[in-house]
Amino acid sequence: GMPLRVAQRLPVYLRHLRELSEMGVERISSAELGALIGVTSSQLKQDLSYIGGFGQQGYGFRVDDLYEKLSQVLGLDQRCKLILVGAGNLGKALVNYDGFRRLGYHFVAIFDNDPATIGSRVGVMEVQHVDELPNYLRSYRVDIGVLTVPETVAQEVAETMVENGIKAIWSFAPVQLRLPGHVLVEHLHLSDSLMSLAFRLHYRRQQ
Amino acid sequence: GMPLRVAQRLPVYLRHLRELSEMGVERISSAELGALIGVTSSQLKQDLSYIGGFGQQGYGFRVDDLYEKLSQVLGLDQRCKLILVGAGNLGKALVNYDGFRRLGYHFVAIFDNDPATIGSRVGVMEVQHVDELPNYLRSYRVDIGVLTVPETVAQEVAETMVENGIKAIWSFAPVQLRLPGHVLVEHLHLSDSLMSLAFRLHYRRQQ
Ligand SMILES: NC(=O)c1ccc[n+]([C@@H]2O[C@H](COP(=O)([O-])OP(=O)(O)OC[C@H]3O[C@@H](n4cnc5c(N)ncnc54)[C@H](O)[C@@H]3O)[C@@H](O)[C@H]2O)c1
Ligand SMILES: NC(=O)c1ccc[n+]([C@@H]2O[C@H](COP(=O)([O-])OP(=O)(O)OC[C@H]3O[C@@H](n4cnc5c(N)ncnc54)[C@H](O)[C@@H]3O)[C@@H](O)[C@H]2O)c1
Repeated sequence: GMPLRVAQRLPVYLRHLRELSEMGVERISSAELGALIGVTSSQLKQDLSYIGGFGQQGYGFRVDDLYEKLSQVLGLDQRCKLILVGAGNLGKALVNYDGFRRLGYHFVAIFDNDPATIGSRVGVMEVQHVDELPNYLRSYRVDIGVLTVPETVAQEVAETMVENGIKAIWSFAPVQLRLPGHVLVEHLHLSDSLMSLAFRLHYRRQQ
Repeated sequence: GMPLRVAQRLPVYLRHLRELSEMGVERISSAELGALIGVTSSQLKQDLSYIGGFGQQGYGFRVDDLYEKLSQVLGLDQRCKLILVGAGNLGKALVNYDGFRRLGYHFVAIFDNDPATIGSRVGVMEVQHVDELPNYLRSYRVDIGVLTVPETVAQEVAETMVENGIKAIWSFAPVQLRLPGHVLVEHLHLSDSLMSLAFRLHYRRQQ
């Protein structure tokens, strides 16, 4: 398969290309674009070979063409359907965020097990009981399962998702999930990000 | 200064060491630990040189000793004080998350400009008007400013933080902040994470 790091860099290239396009930049060399995100020109070209070998046209790339191509490949023009389990603080923030919708990622159903939450509205959806999850997944096509339940139940909820056909999970729970090899998992560890900032600050203060 | 990537990897080592310790593993070689996070043994040793050159003791490292040392360096034993601006969906989720508190990161004040939000309780704090931010920062020591306001106002709020002494910002707003070189910024782009997962899924389906 493709190296995880490539998959992690492509959205970053996309974001920089969007900004360059908004600033009216028409062309950029692989060295310049690589420098924006911290990779060598040859690493960048190697990364781009995964999107169908986008060739350089004269001096570097045409920003808008590469942006277009990357958007397609990153699925920005396809409706990507997400379900979410764990309609708590973080879950509600994610479902209410229209930034994801603008990129083509749509929440189609939300589940929880707390009677106080079930039946309440989040965005345009009503929270359903998590016991309905297997039925839902067997009736409707879903691309990604988002896991925002407490760490104590993350493993079992992830297993329910996978047993009912989910092949990709976006998890915020601070546990290592143990799932079959064919399941793609993306862990977002918010605390890693905060810790690395705190460390950089601490290190700088010691200089 | 230190390379950003090192600062980003150290919390990941920490997380793996905690898990190893919980599983009762006493020693690990630099090659094994590196493999857990996807770096070579020599990269790992280079990374560890930033925490005061933690030496290998016989076969590899003692897991608990390295975990201890990394925790100190990542500030887990120090109260790190955070303020947050933008007490909306995401801001409230972050303030209410006790995972950060357990790691030693404490929110000390929250600010917003919405009359409907100001004065309401989030966690144990009352949301203050963002006009109070300069006074607050000049009266109390704060380590990190967390930015969870809409992208349209992110730059101006970040500037207010910096003008009043904040040296490190954790930003969730999808804009490139333009700040003086001495300010450390950690952008958490949730959409990058989701996009990389969607791409891996798309790529796999095409195989
Ligand atoms: N809030 C943050 O900023 C943050 C940061 C890092 C990690 N996390 C992680 O994200 C997850 C969610 O955090 P949160 O702050 O939203 O917590 P929360 O307690 O507000 O939300 C958890 C939700 O999951 C529901 N739930 C519990 N068991 C369930 C089950 N078996 N099936 C379905 N739903 C169930 C609860 O009823 C609740 O609504 C946690 O694993 C947390 O460790 C959160
Ligand atoms: N919610 C998510 O999952 C998510 C994901 C990715 C990025 N983000 C980004 O995080 C930020 C917050 O997202 P959200 O979903 O919590 O939005 P939100 O609209 O729920 O919260 C924004 C808050 O900022 C406050 N605010 C606006 N202008 C202000 C000012 N000048 N001073 C102080 N407070 C001000 C608003 O009153 C509101 O309470 C946004 O930049 C968003 O793009 C959010």
